[in-house]
Formats: sequence, structure tokens, C-alpha cells
Amino acid sequence: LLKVSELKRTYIMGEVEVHAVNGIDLEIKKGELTAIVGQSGSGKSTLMHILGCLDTPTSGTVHFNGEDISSVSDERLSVVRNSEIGFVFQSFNLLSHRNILENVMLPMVYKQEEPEIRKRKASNILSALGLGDRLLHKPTELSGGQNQRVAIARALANNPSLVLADEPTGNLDSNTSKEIMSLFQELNRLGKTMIMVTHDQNIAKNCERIVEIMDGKIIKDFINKDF
Amino acid sequence: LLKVSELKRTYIMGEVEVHAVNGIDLEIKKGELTAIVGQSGSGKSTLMHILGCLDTPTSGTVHFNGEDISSVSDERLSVVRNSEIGFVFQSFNLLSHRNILENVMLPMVYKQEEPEIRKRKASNILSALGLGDRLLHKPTELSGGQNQRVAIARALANNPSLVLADEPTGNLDSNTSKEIMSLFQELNRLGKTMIMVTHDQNIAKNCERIVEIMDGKIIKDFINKDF
Ligand SMILES: Nc1ncnc2c1ncn2[C@@H]1O[C@H](COP(=O)(O)OP(=O)(O)OP(=O)(O)O)[C@@H](O)[C@H]1O
Ligand SMILES: Nc1ncnc2c1ncn2[C@@H]1O[C@H](COP(=O)(O)OP(=O)(O)OP(=O)(O)O)[C@@H](O)[C@H]1O
Ligand SMILES: [Mg+2]
Ligand SMILES: [Mg+2]
Repeated sequence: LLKVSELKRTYIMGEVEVHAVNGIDLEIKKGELTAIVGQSGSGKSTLMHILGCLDTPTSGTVHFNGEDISSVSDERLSVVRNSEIGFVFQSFNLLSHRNILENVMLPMVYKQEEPEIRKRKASNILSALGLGDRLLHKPTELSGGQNQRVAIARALANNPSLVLADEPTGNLDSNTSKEIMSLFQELNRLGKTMIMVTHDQNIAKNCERIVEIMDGKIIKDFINKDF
Repeated sequence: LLKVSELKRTYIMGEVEVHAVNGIDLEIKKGELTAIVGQSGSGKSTLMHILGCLDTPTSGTVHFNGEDISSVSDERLSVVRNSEIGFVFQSFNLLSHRNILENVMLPMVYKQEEPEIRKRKASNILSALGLGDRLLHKPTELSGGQNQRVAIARALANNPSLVLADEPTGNLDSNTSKEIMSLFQELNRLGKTMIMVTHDQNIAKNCERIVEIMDGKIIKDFINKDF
């Protein structure tokens, strides 16, 4: 499904060069459930943004469903991303002036369904995440963990075939985290490819494959035997 | 040090009333190391904001160092807060247009030290947190966990006697989390009173007292025997 080769992403800041991703080869198969782990600052979010077609590499190639997307137009990248990929951001990226129902409905415009259908789907996902009684509230009127769940709901709104979740349980207690992981496992059983960055051992141990990043490179990539 | 009685904080949103804090009695002794735990949405951050003099209750009283601060002027609240309290926010609240050194120096104006001294202190704290080579970078140029560490550094900048940390390791890998907890334990040994909201069992088990919140009320409050 996803294949990156000799991937590099460098940030240039005046005299300083930060090699956030410094030579990564990675192949994600359709339907895999993968955890990406590693130290704070090791390059996980940068890698996720490239895998999720939100960023282009400094060098190297990215293939999504066989198509080379490392150098396509922004329009093409946007079409691929919005129809196929759901992204849960580490810092949520919600619109603070819209309520959570509107926030979740936002990506749905790409599927061109009736507003009533979109509204019902959005409220269903939010209710499944325990937020059914807060649909008309804005992100600023909710707790950190509630906002994290809205970000997860929005990533799932378009029924994407690939879900990338960047630390989806960082603000959640262990019970709510377990519920989120069960949801992700269910989506994986339904055929979705899932890649999640996590610092939580309980999440990582439930993934079939674990990739460890250090200083922008992969240092470990193994199948999880306990899976 | 801190004493709250029959504390309530209600958010009124049109027809809906959210009882975020719904009757809490709590006494924090000087020098205690306390963890606050509980489900997402249970009222932890709301309670922390009141304890940290960032918010006033709907009803009930708050005493800090013997002074009733539930109904003092905003000016008085601001003086108490800036001289005595360091707060690590769940969503960091950093200034994105300033670099991290400036962000950490910001609260230091209240101590009225020489700019050179403030600069050196700020760079020392940031270096201790592994960010010594990124001092001139802005929050948008750093990872989630790096930003979390800047938020921690800023809370400590004024050498406060009370440190309130709202989920200080949510974006950190286990190694970096351990370093943060060691730092907090060291600050506690030096006499600081520490209160941290955490979902991380490894953090909670290292605290001498654990308070559990559910639906805006305290359901458990015990001394940690393994401490
Ligand atoms: N500004 C607000 N307006 C309305 N309701 C609010 C507001 N802020 C918080 N709430 C609500 O108050 C309740 C408690 O929120 P709080 O942020 O204290 O929870 P929390 O325990 O910190 O949760 P989390 O672990 O998810 O961070 C939640 O139901 C939340 O939606
Ligand atoms: N816009 C940017 N400009 C400059 N450097 C950046 C930028 N974004 C990230 N970096 C740097 O690239 C490196 C990798 O960042 P990245 O966000 O991918 O880390 P991460 O593994 O997700 O960390 P965390 O676990 O803390 O979220 C870090 O050193 C970070 O400071
Ligand atoms: Mg990250
Ligand atoms: Mg909170």
C-alpha cells in the first residue's frame, strides 16, 4: 500500500540543518496494524506527515497504491489524501470556532453525500466515542481528552482505507485508551490499514508490527510475536 | 498550603449546565507530592486551574497559604500566581511567534532580575530538559514532546514553591517521562509542593499521595504505600 525509499526530510533554519528523517526505507502492506515508537524528537511525526501525504520529502520516493506521490501536484496530493487517508494529529488541529459536529463533518465534503447523511454519520462516530451529549459544543468547551477523541472521530469521518494516528491516547486515561485501541483493532479487522505513533506500551503490544525510530532512522522493524 | 472546601465549578451553556467540579474538599500540605487521576472529562484540569489561581469557583472557598483567594481581585490573584505558582498546561499554551528561550523567560519578569541572569537561568532549565541546542527555535519548529518540555521549563522558570503539572508526560516516550519524573522528585526533595494530573501509572506510583476524581467529585484519596 505504502512504500518509501531512502526517505529524507531536512529542515533548514538559517545555519542549522535538522535531519528530521535521515534515510528511511519502509513498506506498509494493506491491512497491517503497525506501531511506530521512539524517543521524543526522533522523527515520528515528520515521517507520519510524509506517509499521510501532508508533506513532501527533501529526497527519496513515496509510493501510495503504486503511484509515485513524491513529486505530484498539490491538487493530486490533496485528492489522494482526502479520499483515502484519515490523520489524527498529535496536536488535534481542530477549528475552535466550530462545534465538534461541524469539525467532524468538515472532511466529509469530499464524499459529496447529503448533509443529513453526513450529520448522522458524524454524530454516530462521536457518540461511539462518548461525546454524543456534547455535539454542539466547541473544542474550547471540552477537556483535553475529549478533544483528542474529536480528532480521532474526524480522522474516521470519511471512512478512509488508511488511518494514521499520531499519539492518539496521549491525553486519555487507561480505560478510555483501551476503548480507543479496541476501536482501532475493529477497524483493522474490517480491512483498514492502521499506523499509529505511540508512547504507550499497552497500545504498541496490541499491534502486529512495531517500527522503532531513532535520530530519523529505523533501528528496529519486527513482527510482534505476542500479537 | 492549599485548602478547598465544597468547591464547585459549573459551566453554563445555554440550557445545559456542566458540573465540571461538583463538591470537592481537599487539603494539600506543604511539600507533598500528589497525583490526581481519573477518567477523561472527570474535572481534573478544571480543579487544577482553581488550585493554580487561574480560575475562580462558582461556589465554595479556596485558601492559599491561609489567604482566602476565592474572592480576591484579579490583580491580587495574578500576583500570588506569578510569584508562587508554576503551571504546566495540558495544551502547553506557548507563544508560537517567540522562540523557546523567550517563552521560558516570559514569567521571569515578575522577579525583576537582570535580563542576563534571566537568560542564563532559562537556558539552564531548557538544557537540563535536553533542549539546549534549540534555544532560538520557535514552538512550531519543534516536536510535540519537545514543546511539552518547554512548557515544563516555563513553569519552573520562576522557582515557584507550588508546581501544578497537567499531564506533563502525555507526549513523551517512557525514557524521557522517567527523566521528567526524576526532575519532579528532585524538586519535591528541595521542598516544592507538587501536584500532577497524570494518566501514566508509572508517574502516579512514584507520588506519595493519590487522589482519584470522577464526575467532578473525589472518590478516592489515599497515601501511596509503595512510595
Ligand atoms: N469552557 C468549558 N465550557 C464548558 N464545559 C467545559 C469547559 N471546560 C471543560 N468543560 C467540561 O467540564 C468537564 C471537565 O473538564 P476537564 O477539562 O476538567 O476534564 P479532565 O478531567 O481534565 O479531562 P481530560 O483527562 O480529558 O483532560 C468536561 O465534561 C468538560 O467537557
Ligand atoms: N518545522 C520544523 N522546523 C524545524 N525543525 C523541526 C520542525 N518540525 C520538527 N522539527 C524537528 O525535527 C525533529 C523530529 O521532529 P518530529 O516532530 O518528527 O519528532 P517526534 O518523533 O514526533 O517527537 P515527539 O515524540 O516529541 O512528538 C525534531 O528534532 C524537531 O525539533
Ligand atoms: Mg511527534
Ligand atoms: Mg484535562
